[in-house]
Amino acid sequence: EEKFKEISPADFFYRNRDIAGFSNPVRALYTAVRELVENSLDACETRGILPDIILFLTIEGQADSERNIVRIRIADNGGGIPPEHIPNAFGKILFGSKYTLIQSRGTFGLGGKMAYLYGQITTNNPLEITVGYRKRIYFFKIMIDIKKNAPIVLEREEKSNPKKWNGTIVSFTLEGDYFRAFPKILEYIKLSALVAPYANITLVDAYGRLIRFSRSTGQMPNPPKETLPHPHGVDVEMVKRLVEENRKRSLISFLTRSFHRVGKETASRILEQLNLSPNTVVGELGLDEIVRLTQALKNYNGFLPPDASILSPIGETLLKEGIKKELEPEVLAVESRKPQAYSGHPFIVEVGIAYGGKITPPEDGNAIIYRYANRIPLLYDEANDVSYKVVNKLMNWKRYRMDPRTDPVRIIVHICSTKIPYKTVGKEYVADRPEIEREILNGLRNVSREISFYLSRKKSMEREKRR
Amino acid sequence: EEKFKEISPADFFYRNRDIAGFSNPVRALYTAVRELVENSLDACETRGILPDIILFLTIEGQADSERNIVRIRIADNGGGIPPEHIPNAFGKILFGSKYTLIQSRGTFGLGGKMAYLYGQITTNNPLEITVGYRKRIYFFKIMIDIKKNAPIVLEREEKSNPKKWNGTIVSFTLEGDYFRAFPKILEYIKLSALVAPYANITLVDAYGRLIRFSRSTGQMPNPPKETLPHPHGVDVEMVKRLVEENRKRSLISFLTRSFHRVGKETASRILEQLNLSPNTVVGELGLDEIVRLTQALKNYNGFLPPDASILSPIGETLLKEGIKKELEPEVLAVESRKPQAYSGHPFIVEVGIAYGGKITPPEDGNAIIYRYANRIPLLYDEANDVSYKVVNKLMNWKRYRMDPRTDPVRIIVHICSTKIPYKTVGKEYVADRPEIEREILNGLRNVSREISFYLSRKKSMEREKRR
Ligand SMILES: Nc1ncnc2c1ncn2[C@@H]1O[C@H](COP(=O)(O)OP(=O)(O)OP(=O)(O)O)[C@@H](O)[C@H]1O
Ligand SMILES: Nc1ncnc2c1ncn2[C@@H]1O[C@H](COP(=O)(O)OP(=O)(O)OP(=O)(O)O)[C@@H](O)[C@H]1O
Ligand SMILES: [Mg+2]
Ligand SMILES: [Mg+2]
Repeated sequence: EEKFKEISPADFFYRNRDIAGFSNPVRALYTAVRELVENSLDACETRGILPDIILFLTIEGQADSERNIVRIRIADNGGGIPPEHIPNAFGKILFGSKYTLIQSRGTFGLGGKMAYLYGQITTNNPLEITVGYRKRIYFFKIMIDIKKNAPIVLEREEKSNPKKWNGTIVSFTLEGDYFRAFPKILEYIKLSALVAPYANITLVDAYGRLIRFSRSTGQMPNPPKETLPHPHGVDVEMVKRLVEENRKRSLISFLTRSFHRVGKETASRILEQLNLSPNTVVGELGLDEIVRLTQALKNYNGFLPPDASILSPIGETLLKEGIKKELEPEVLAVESRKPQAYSGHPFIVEVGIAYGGKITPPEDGNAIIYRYANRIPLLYDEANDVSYKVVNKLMNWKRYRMDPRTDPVRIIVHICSTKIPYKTVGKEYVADRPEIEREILNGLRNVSREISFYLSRKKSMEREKRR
Repeated sequence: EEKFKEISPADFFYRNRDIAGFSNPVRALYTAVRELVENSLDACETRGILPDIILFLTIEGQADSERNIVRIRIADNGGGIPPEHIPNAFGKILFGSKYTLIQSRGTFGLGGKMAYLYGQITTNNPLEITVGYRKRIYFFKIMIDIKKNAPIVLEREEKSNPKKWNGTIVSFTLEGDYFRAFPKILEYIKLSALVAPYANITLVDAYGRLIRFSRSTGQMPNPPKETLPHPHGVDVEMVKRLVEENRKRSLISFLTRSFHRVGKETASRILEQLNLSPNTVVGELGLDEIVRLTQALKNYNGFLPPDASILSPIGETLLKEGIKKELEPEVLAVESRKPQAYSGHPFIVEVGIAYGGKITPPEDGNAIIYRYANRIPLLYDEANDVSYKVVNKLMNWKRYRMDPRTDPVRIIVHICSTKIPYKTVGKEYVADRPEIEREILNGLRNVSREISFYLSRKKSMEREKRR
């Protein structure tokens, strides 16, 4: 007799933690650190606060020859979390504040929880959270009831906050291979700092040494803005839900207020095509009409493309500065492309190529690509990433007299969007959506052309000298 | 003010359907078909029934130039589903009968549901299920309440089952690129049949043509058996749960009855090391003792490795037969390796190399690898798969005077286990666990040696002839 049962989302990710990036002691420690750093950076940037982040890694014991018991402690000045939400934010998988349509690193509502969950099942210690929120400081000790997907609050304290510190400190232990993971963690922080030169990030390693990435500018990029869904990204489920939330509205008001880039004229034209009166009350629409409306929105070609000002690209100035500082090339070219859209989601591709100077050719004949998505450095699984495909299969490098596999070249690709089409829960690589692929290809062609032009001019100048 | 909220698992996979394999109209149709075929094969094999599966694909309309409205209908003789579980089995994400420790294709409790969910959001039609279960036939019309992650039963009927047909018929529509997906679907079915020569699988395409894969043997492989967790795969959460379910037992009885390969002697030895009496009642264990017990189980080296008879490999005979029939090579070598374990999960690697005959060299200089996991053909994302790594980065092909990138070679790799370490929810590729990697490498070396020996002997015989 078969045993049918339901499992909670926490149970699902506990059983399948490989899928969230917790597949071995090196990767688990790396993934835990990055999830926490991404939460801190998101918190600061959402509020326009210059990030001050400190990350402590200490070894508290040994599980076996390849697994240390590592304590991760991270502190930020990101404004904290409302106390009524703290237990769920850290103890309920599929809970968070990033389910809105805005560019942010977080998106799934499970990253920080997975990091702690892995710590709980390997070391059985609670998660300690200290939050400064407005006028108070809150301290929680939490564990996760995996079967129920619910936080277990073991301790809760509250006290005054005279210095008005608003931020979050998270501390827990997990099993990890500290020595193999550390170089990856350091690279991750270094690459994060490259595109966030306004952030102070301090890493304190297991020997107590401070590795400080100090801010080189007080200028934050324009914050991203929350947006409405673009009609080209709709499906029946989405329209049904919007209808539910707008039952009393007129159709014309519903369309102009629920969707991005739908003005009164466009809305009237669509309703006319569908034989629906603009003043029909939304709640009266039949399911059939909802389906026809969805099709019309998806297929109508008269909408303006999504508004790019809702996105927050790195920008050519910061990108150049970051690359110069970290890579010290002889020459570099960057391009921050115009906004495009895939499936109704606006996105911007930014590329850069750095050549020569302190850069050395790759040691293993593989082009070195620094991939970023919503400012997160992606360090694993590049072979399935859209950038890898463009660099290794679509670019005709001969035309630019450059071979990134053998020359002193570094390629930088950043994609920012209201929704990054990650192919995994661990956010390791980006799907090859044709619109995104095309943007990366065209961007790389432009910057390669610039570099190639510089190199050939340099060559002819050297030839001149020798005569 | 931030909007904190929780979303259901259905909502999570609706928003992130790329992650489940539904990333574009070709892949979505392919993934939907494979999820259903895998459910039918699992149902038959679990009950030892020779599979008779019919899959109908019809085009009911056009959504746009690249998206057809495709109806998928699949019928099997797999024994059906108890009626009280039908709505949840097809309408509640993270619900199923495969959450036990046994080798099966299904494992997550969401594949079939995701296929239908994609159909619902693209075509808004209900899912129609007909089940013959024991003496009755049941008919359901279902949709999914995505926000609540719950089935909506629109219709339910029941009637007598005079012919005692026990099986399942699933029918729904979805948007997909039929013409691009069809070759992939055909390849998937062909490769499934290669390792399941006891199955009748009939594919009826959009033109009404029958493509029949007829069974070539009435012999089913030994069915896999459910097993207990092996001590090397435990963590604190798992031991806590087992303790909860066994509160009244004595420690010694708990250990020998809850874990695989823990006999009385071994259990006594471990308890002695931990200073715990064998007769202690499990419910009296403190959390601290549970943690120490977990460590002891993980680190104790005296356990027998997992029992291989719980697994159901394809076997060298069936593998040879299937390869001969599908590929018609001049020579082939197969090896079904001894069982091993990773993280307490038993697994068996089976490899094969087919050379010459009807086989042609790869057209694009890429080695052709037929990858299987628990008999499922994996057709996508090979670049991150452990087999790809072994074939392209670890094997020293020169030593066997063979180059799978330029010679008429096909490589077959099958991994069966109580848990396949998939890296994605879409089950596209397998993580490079060191134990699995080593087995594939050693297996390929053995079969390559056989092929190389045959080829050099053939060469010297031809040289003899010419003299
Ligand atoms: N350091 C922090 N400062 C402020 N809020 C935080 C911090 N860390 C976590 N949070 C809150 O907790 C929520 C849950 O975080 P979690 O990492 O689990 O998911 P997420 O960041 O929303 O998505 P993802 O799974 O993609 O990381 C966040 O949405 C955020 O509201
Ligand atoms: N054709 C079928 N015959 C019998 N039972 C079926 C059939 N299809 C589905 N089921 C039942 O419905 C359950 C849910 O199927 P679903 O595909 O959603 O998940 P799963 O197969 O358990 O796991 P996975 O997500 O890995 O496919 C199965 O566990 C099985 O019990
Ligand atoms: Mg997060
Ligand atoms: Mg399934």
